[in-house]
Amino acid sequence: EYVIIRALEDGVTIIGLTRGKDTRFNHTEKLDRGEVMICQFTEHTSAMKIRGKAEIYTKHGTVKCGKD
Amino acid sequence: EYVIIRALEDGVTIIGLTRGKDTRFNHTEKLDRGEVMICQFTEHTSAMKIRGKAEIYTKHGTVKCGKD
Amino acid sequence: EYVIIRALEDGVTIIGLTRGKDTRFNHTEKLDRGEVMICQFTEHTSAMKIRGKAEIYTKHGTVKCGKD
Amino acid sequence: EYVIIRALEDGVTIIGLTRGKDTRFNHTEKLDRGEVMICQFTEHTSAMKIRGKAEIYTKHGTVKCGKD
Amino acid sequence: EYVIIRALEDGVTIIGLTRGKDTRFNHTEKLDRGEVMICQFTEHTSAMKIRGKAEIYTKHGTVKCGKD
Amino acid sequence: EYVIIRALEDGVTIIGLTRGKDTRFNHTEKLDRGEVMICQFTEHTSAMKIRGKAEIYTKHGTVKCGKD
Amino acid sequence: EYVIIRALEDGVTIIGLTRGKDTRFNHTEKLDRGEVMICQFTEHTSAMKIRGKAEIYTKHGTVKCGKD
Amino acid sequence: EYVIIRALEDGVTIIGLTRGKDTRFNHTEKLDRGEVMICQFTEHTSAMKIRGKAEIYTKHGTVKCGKD
Amino acid sequence: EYVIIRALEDGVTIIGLTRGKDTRFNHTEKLDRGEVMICQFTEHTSAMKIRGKAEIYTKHGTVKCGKD
Amino acid sequence: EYVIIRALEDGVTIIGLTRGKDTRFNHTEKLDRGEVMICQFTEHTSAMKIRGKAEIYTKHGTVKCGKD
Amino acid sequence: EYVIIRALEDGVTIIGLTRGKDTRFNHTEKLDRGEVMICQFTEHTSAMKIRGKAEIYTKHGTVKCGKD
Ligand SMILES: N[C@@H](Cc1c[nH]c2ccccc12)C(=O)O
Ligand SMILES: N[C@@H](Cc1c[nH]c2ccccc12)C(=O)O
Ligand SMILES: N[C@@H](Cc1c[nH]c2ccccc12)C(=O)O
Ligand SMILES: N[C@@H](Cc1c[nH]c2ccccc12)C(=O)O
Ligand SMILES: N[C@@H](Cc1c[nH]c2ccccc12)C(=O)O
Ligand SMILES: N[C@@H](Cc1c[nH]c2ccccc12)C(=O)O
Ligand SMILES: N[C@@H](Cc1c[nH]c2ccccc12)C(=O)O
Ligand SMILES: N[C@@H](Cc1c[nH]c2ccccc12)C(=O)O
Ligand SMILES: N[C@@H](Cc1c[nH]c2ccccc12)C(=O)O
Ligand SMILES: N[C@@H](Cc1c[nH]c2ccccc12)C(=O)O
Ligand SMILES: N[C@@H](Cc1c[nH]c2ccccc12)C(=O)O
Repeated sequence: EYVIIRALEDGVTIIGLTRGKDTRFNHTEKLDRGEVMICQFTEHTSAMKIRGKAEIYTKHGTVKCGKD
Repeated sequence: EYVIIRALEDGVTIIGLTRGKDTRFNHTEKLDRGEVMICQFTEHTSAMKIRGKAEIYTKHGTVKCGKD
Repeated sequence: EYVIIRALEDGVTIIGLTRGKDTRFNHTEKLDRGEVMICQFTEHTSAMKIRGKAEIYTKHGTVKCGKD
Repeated sequence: EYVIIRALEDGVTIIGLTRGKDTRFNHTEKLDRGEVMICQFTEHTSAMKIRGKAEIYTKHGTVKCGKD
Repeated sequence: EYVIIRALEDGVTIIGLTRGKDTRFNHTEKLDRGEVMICQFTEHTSAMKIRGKAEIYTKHGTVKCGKD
Repeated sequence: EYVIIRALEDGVTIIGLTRGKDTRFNHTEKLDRGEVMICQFTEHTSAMKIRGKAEIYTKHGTVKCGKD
Repeated sequence: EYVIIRALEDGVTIIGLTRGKDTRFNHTEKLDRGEVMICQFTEHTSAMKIRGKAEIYTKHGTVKCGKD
Repeated sequence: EYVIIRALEDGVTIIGLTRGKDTRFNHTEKLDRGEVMICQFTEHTSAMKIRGKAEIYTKHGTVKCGKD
Repeated sequence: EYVIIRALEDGVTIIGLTRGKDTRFNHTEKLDRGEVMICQFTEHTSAMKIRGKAEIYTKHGTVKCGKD
Repeated sequence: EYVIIRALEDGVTIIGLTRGKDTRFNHTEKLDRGEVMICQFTEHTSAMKIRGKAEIYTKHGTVKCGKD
Repeated sequence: EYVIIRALEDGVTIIGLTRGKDTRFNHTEKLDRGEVMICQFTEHTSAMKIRGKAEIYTKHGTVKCGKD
């Protein structure tokens, strides 16, 4: 299972949240405008949080991220 | 299995409920307007409760959350 | 396997019934209007009972719950 | 595998029949009008019998239950 | 794998035939008009025989049972 | 894997042929008009032969059986 | 995996060919007009040869057999 | 995985090629006009070669065989 | 997984390339016009190269081979 | 699971990010205009980051990469 | 999982990149105009790079390769 995030502005943030009893950040990735990240769910990452103006492509549809 | 939650206002709450004999909260995540969270069901989370104005994208359709 | 319940009024009840030889309640969750719960079937929950005015999204369709 | 039963009147009955060499009742659930039950087939339940005015949502279609 | 039988008259009969070297009856269920039975194939039941006026919902279509 | 046979006349015959090195009859079921049989392939039955006027519902389509 | 053969004339032949290093006949079944055979591929049968006027229903389509 | 070959002339040839380090013929089957062969890929056969005027029904479409 | 190659001219070549650390030819098959080869990927063959005028039927579409 | 990246300019960058507790770069591939890379998710790569003008073909749709 | 590459000019290059901690070339195949290569992902190849004028047929669509 993976999702695709396409940054529509600079400084889009993708945070990986830890799998397990505890929920903390395991990694934060910054994307600049036009960059694309493709990320899987893994043994270490069971949730993701995205901030900033972006498009997110998933199995359940394309989702807009950002304040607009 | 994962779902996508897109906050349409500040302070949207996503609560993970524990898997097992007992049902209590294992984590609460706050989302501000425009933020997106993508979360799996896991060994630790077998139910989720969402409060606030949000859109939830799932395998069985897109569901509106909130008082309206 | 999971379902989504969206409360259309206050005090919607979602009851988890135990898996096994015996069938009793393992948990009761209350939802207020506009709240959404996403719940899996689990090792401990093999049936669910819902009371109150709600929409239930499932693999076999969207089902109205409540007296109307 | 699960089915959804929506009671259209009071006193709808859902009976779980035992899996195994023997076929007897393991549980009887009563639903009042507007209540919904979502039940899986399990290690203990391999057949179900429904009485009363209800709608049953399944993988093979939606089935009307009741005398009409 | 399960099928759904909806009785259109009283005294509809659903017979479970044994899995194995031998083929005999392991159970006979009677349905009255309007009652619905949902039954799986199991370790003990590998064939079913239905008599009486009924509708049978299966993976390969809906089948009419009865003399008409 | 199962098929459904619906007898359109009395005395429809469903024969189960043995799985294995040898091919002989393990069971013969008679159906009268309007009766329905739902049968799986099993550890003991890897082929079936049907005689008489009947409708057979399968994964690869609905097949007419009988002299017409 | 199974196929369905429907005989359109008397004396339709269905031959099972052995699975393994060697390819010989393990069984020959004769069908008369209107009879139907439903046969799986098995541990012992990895190919089938059909002669005579018949209709063969398979996963990849319906195939006419016979001289016409 | 199986394919279906329907001979449109006499002497259609179906050759099974061996699975393994080596590729040689393990079996040659002749079909006369109107005959049908249904063959799986097996532990011993990982490729097939067909000569003569025939129709081949497969998962990826129906393929004409022969000089025309 | 298999593909189908149909030769549109004489001397069409199908080469099997070895699975493993090394990539060399394990087999070369020649097809004359109108002949068809159906080949799986195997323990020994993880790539194929085709030369000459041919049609190749695959899971991802039908592909023309040859100089035109 | 794999994705396809097609470079629309010189110097398109595809970065593989490590699977595991840590998230660092395991490989960087450069593509010139017109080149195509097809990459799987692996034991070592659980996320990818793409920079530059490119088209990315995935299970969830085709995504444009780059500043425009 | 496999892809198909069809060369539209001479000297099309298909490079297999190694699976594992390290990413280097394990094989380079040259295709001349009209030749077709069908290649799987394997224990040894987890990415491929293609140069030259070609058509690439994949699960996620058909992709043009080359400078145009
Ligand atoms: N640590 C949590 C992270 C998580 C996944 N899905 C969630 C849904 C809600 C809250 C937290 C989570 C877990 O692995 O289960
Ligand atoms: N602890 C419960 C949580 C739960 C999941 N699905 C539910 C449905 C209803 C009530 C509770 C639940 C369990 O793991 O089973
Ligand atoms: N304890 C029962 C609960 C149940 C599941 N599905 C049912 C259907 C009918 C009645 C009870 C049930 C079981 O696990 O089997
Ligand atoms: N005890 C039976 C219950 C049953 C399931 N499916 C049936 C169909 C017909 C009759 C009985 C049954 C069994 O587990 O097999
Ligand atoms: N005892 C038989 C019952 C059966 C299943 N499918 C059949 C088809 C035809 C005749 C008998 C059967 C068996 O398990 O195999
Ligand atoms: N005994 C044979 C029965 C059979 C199944 N499929 C067939 C097709 C043709 C002839 C015989 C058969 C077997 O198990 O393999
Ligand atoms: N004995 C052969 C029978 C066979 C199956 N598929 C075939 C295709 C061609 C020729 C022979 C066969 C085998 O099991 O492999
Ligand atoms: N002996 C070869 C046969 C084969 C299968 N697919 C092929 C494709 C090309 C050439 C040969 C083959 C193998 O098992 O791998
Ligand atoms: N020996 C290589 C053959 C191969 C398969 N797919 C490829 C793609 C590109 C280059 C070589 C290959 C392998 O098994 O991995
Ligand atoms: N090392 C991380 C890489 C990663 C995968 N998916 C992610 C999503 C967000 C942040 C990091 C990641 C992991 O394997 O889990
Ligand atoms: N050696 C790397 C090759 C690779 C696969 N997918 C990639 C994506 C990006 C960068 C490198 C790769 C691996 O097996 O993981």
